[in-house]
Amino acid sequence: MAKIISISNQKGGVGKTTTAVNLSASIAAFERKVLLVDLDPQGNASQGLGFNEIQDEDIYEALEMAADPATLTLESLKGIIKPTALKYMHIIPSNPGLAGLELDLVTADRREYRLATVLNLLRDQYEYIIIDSPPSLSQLTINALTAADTVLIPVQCEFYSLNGLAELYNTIRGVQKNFNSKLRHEGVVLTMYSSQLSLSKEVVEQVKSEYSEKIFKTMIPRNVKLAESPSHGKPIILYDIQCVGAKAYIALAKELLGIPGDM
Amino acid sequence: MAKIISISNQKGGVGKTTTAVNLSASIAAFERKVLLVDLDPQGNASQGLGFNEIQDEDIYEALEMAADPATLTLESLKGIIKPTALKYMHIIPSNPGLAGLELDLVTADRREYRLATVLNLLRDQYEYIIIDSPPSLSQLTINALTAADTVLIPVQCEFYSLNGLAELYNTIRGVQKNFNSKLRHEGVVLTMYSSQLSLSKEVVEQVKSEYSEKIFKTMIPRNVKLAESPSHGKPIILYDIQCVGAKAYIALAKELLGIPGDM
Ligand SMILES: Nc1ncnc2c1ncn2[C@@H]1O[C@H](COP(=O)(O)OP(=O)(O)OP(=O)(O)O)[C@@H](O)[C@H]1O
Ligand SMILES: Nc1ncnc2c1ncn2[C@@H]1O[C@H](COP(=O)(O)OP(=O)(O)OP(=O)(O)O)[C@@H](O)[C@H]1O
Ligand SMILES: [Mg+2]
Ligand SMILES: [Mg+2]
Repeated sequence: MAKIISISNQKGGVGKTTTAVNLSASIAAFERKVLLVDLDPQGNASQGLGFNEIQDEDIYEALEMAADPATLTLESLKGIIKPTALKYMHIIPSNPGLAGLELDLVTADRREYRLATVLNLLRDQYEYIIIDSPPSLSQLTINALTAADTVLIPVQCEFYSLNGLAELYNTIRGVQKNFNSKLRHEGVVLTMYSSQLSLSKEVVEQVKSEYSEKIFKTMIPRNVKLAESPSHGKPIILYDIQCVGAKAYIALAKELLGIPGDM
Repeated sequence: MAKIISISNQKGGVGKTTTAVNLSASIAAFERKVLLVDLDPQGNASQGLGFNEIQDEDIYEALEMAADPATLTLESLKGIIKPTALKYMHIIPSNPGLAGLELDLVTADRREYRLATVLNLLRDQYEYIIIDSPPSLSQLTINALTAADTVLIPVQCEFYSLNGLAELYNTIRGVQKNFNSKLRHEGVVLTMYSSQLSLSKEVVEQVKSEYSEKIFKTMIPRNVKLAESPSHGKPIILYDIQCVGAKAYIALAKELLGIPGDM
């Protein structure tokens, strides 16, 4: 039975997609079956793995089919799941039409449960399901938080990123109260950390003092290889396994999986 | 009569807020009256200028009042406009409630014209009105594009940022066709440029070859001072006028205003 983790933060550009793609790939490197769900209409996670064309079937079809749970079967979902270059990693790619679906969802019945309905059917096929969310607290992000067991929050080591946390925690509490009482915090991951910048250190201190929820020991350093690898359609471990960015995401996966010891 | 410029890009973290705040401040430094409108529920532009508390009146009241244009007067808008540390710069601060308003707008009549109704009343008081948009193509961004004369697009010099441009241009064409036929491109501003990274150079080449619309000659370099200044509640020209980030935004303002010569 898969653990479903939503990677969420309404602040833009904090490393949600980079974390979703590279944490998934690192989990797959430890031979745990993982499904990455790209719930962002921008489709960056899909592009980062080389899916640059709109697919025949993707997340859009699944969320539409979920309007009528009775007709949704494992068989009907087969076409939306795509293999990746890593044996233990699959993806449900995004679709730009998700932005339009978000508007339709506003007036739909049980709109918050669409993704949960889909992923509950797939849970037995994987050990982890990782959801990449868009930069907003709208219906798509609510769907991700409603479907998830836990939420992992990337926080960029900069001032604006700190400010959004309180609002995000409010939204999480709202989802726990109204749609998904079992939702828990997986933890905060500090991203784009530069040890030589006092700004980074200040933000880290502030996050540690203000947020009692778990903060991952692994911090992701700013590393240009992480910004280069998506343009080659590869996760970092296939683009440059030796770089600090790859080592950081492997360490993060080990921390998540509870595998002891250093890299 | 003010020129209204919307700073928009649905990709997160590309420098929309940093550009909105620092371009406005640089315009004010050239003694042109400028109004900054914070249309992002995150309220980063407001925070970046020291407005850390929710104001008595702000953009939320204005957009609500605009539901009934007949009752909206210059007098009723007085309370939403706040002075800043710069004599020629005012701001209409954000409100977290904007996210909820966005949902209300989905079913409201003439929902796209709320901000345009407000800003048309204020046009005669300023030479420039700059709008900071949220990272999405939702109702708030549509409101910004409908109210604007031109749209300025910050593009971070990285792969994911390139991918979103086609979708953004589609949205702009949609707004031109349905809500605001006079909307034009102000241009693309390349942000977080690092001259020593080949990734930056590749993205710049690609933007230049793919987008025929104007690209500003001024590129904004990656400069940690730009990430530090918001935590002091100051635009870059008041935080560190000598740094490369401040020089870049002053040069950008000169290019926008048509003031010849180097810094
Ligand atoms: N640790 C890192 N070091 C260097 N660059 C990084 C790092 N993490 C992410 N990036 C780059 O920073 C930019 C923003 O990251 P990313 O797109 O993953 O953030 P996001 O939160 O998913 O953005 P959005 O809010 O648009 O969904 C991307 O260009 C990415 O390649
Ligand atoms: N030229 C720059 N050099 C260094 N840091 C920068 C630069 N421009 C912006 N930043 C920092 O990068 C982060 C993202 O910038 P900013 O918040 O302005 O982007 P945005 O597009 O407004 O994000 P959002 O999509 O969340 O609205 C911020 O922490 C900001 O301080
Ligand atoms: Mg993303
Ligand atoms: Mg912003």
